[in-house]
Amino acid sequence: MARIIAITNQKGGVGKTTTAINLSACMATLGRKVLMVDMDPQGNATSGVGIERADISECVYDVIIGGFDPRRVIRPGPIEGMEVLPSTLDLAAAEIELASEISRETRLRAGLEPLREDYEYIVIDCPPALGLLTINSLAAASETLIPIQSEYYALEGLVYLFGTVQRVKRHVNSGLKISGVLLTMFDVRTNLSKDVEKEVRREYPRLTMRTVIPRAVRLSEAPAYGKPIILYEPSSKGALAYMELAKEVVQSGEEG
Amino acid sequence: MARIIAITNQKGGVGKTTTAINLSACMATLGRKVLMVDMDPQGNATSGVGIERADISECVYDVIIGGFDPRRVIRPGPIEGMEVLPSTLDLAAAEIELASEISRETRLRAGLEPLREDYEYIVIDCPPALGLLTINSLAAASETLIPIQSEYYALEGLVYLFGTVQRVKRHVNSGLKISGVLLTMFDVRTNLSKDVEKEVRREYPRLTMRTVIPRAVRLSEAPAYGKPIILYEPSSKGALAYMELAKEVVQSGEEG
Ligand SMILES: Nc1ncnc2c1ncn2[C@@H]1O[C@H](COP(=O)(O)OP(=O)(O)OP(=O)(O)O)[C@@H](O)[C@H]1O
Ligand SMILES: Nc1ncnc2c1ncn2[C@@H]1O[C@H](COP(=O)(O)OP(=O)(O)OP(=O)(O)O)[C@@H](O)[C@H]1O
Ligand SMILES: [Mg+2]
Ligand SMILES: [Mg+2]
Repeated sequence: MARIIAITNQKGGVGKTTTAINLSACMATLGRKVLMVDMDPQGNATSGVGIERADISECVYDVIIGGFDPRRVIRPGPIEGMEVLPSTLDLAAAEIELASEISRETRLRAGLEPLREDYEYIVIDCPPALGLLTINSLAAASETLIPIQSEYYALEGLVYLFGTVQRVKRHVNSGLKISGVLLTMFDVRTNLSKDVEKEVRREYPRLTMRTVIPRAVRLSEAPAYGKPIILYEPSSKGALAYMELAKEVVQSGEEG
Repeated sequence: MARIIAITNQKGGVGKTTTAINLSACMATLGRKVLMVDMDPQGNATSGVGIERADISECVYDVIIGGFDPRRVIRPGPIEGMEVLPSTLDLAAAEIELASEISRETRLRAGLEPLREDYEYIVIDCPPALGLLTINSLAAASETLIPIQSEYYALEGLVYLFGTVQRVKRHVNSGLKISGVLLTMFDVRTNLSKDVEKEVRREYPRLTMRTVIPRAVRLSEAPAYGKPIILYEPSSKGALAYMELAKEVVQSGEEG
């Protein structure tokens, strides 16, 4: 039974896509079978692993709106053991089309159900909003990992996000838990990063991941080559950090 | 008649709020009368200028949904000549509540109409999405300024954003124009920034602003003190860049 991890935060630009791609790729490097699902109409997770969006005829939109079998839509990923359920701009229409549909919150869960025996991890990249696409991801997920930037606005939206997770847990997915809060773009040279880390670990001692992702320009270069960091620059500090995160995530499941 | 500038980009974390706050504050420093409107339920523009969201009973939500007179809701800004129409989490409900309302796209325009003689500039901060809150902002605006990060994913969503601007222009706001594309978080040390700048200036030669905003940690520290950069650290490279941008925006209007 796959663990389904939704990468969520309505604050923009906090490293959701970078975490979805690199956590997936590093878990595949550890020998796990991983599916990455792109639930953001921007499609950064799709293009960030080198899939040309113009080459895609069917995507996750067809699974949640058209009831397509996801196996028809899944593509090979950038690394052995990782596959991708891509998105295109069609997905932008889903938010509106789902609004009046029956069981609108659980369409993705129904779509992923037949895949849960095929993978050990399913990682879902979400858009920077708490609309129906993110709600669908939380309803399908067994857990959510929340990246936050080591910057001032980081803590502002967390309370609201936690509230949304609780509402999804109460109404559609009682098993949902928060697997962790991940500090990203941490810059050792600035007091701001250190201050934010101190505050996050104080507020959420048990939820804050041990691993911290540093600000590293190689991480922002890698998507231009369609490669996860572990392929683009395996010995960089970004690659080491995401490998560490992958081990931490895999271990946390084994402890139960 | 105020120029109304919507700061838009559905890509998250590109510097929309930082631009809305600092462009407004710098234009006020140049002696213009400016209103900043926070149309993002996250309310970063509101908290970034030191307004405690817990202290707010009425906000822009009441103007667009309840038809409140905006003058009752407007607060003094952080600097002489700048005022703020704040937002709270109530605004998150507006996206859904507006969906079935009559003239749902033009509620903000109607709300701001009585203010157009009170200010020379009205600057609107938008959320990272192209939903009804951003559509309302584009429908109310005379122009839109589009911040883009000097990073790989920067150009991906622009075509889609331009399409949305054209659709708003065709259906609800024929006077809307794109006043410019602004490069933000530019890091002189990386090739990535230089490559993105070259590509943006090649694709959009007439739209790309002369001013480029550098990556500068002082810019990300300032909101923690509720101050625009021009008050927090007036001689920093972030303050100089936003003053330059303010002059460029003011001059572009004077040329017509
Ligand atoms: N640790 C890091 N160091 C340096 N740059 C990073 C890091 N993580 C992400 N980036 C870059 O920062 C930008 C934002 O990251 P990303 O797109 O992953 O965030 P996001 O939360 O998915 O954004 P959105 O809210 O638009 O979906 C990207 O250009 C990315 O390449
Ligand atoms: N030029 C800059 N140099 C350094 N940091 C910056 C700069 N501009 C913005 N930041 C920081 O980067 C983060 C993202 O910026 P900001 O919140 O303004 O983007 P946004 O587009 O409004 O995000 P959202 O999509 O969530 O609304 C913030 O923590 C901000 O302080
Ligand atoms: Mg993303
Ligand atoms: Mg913002």
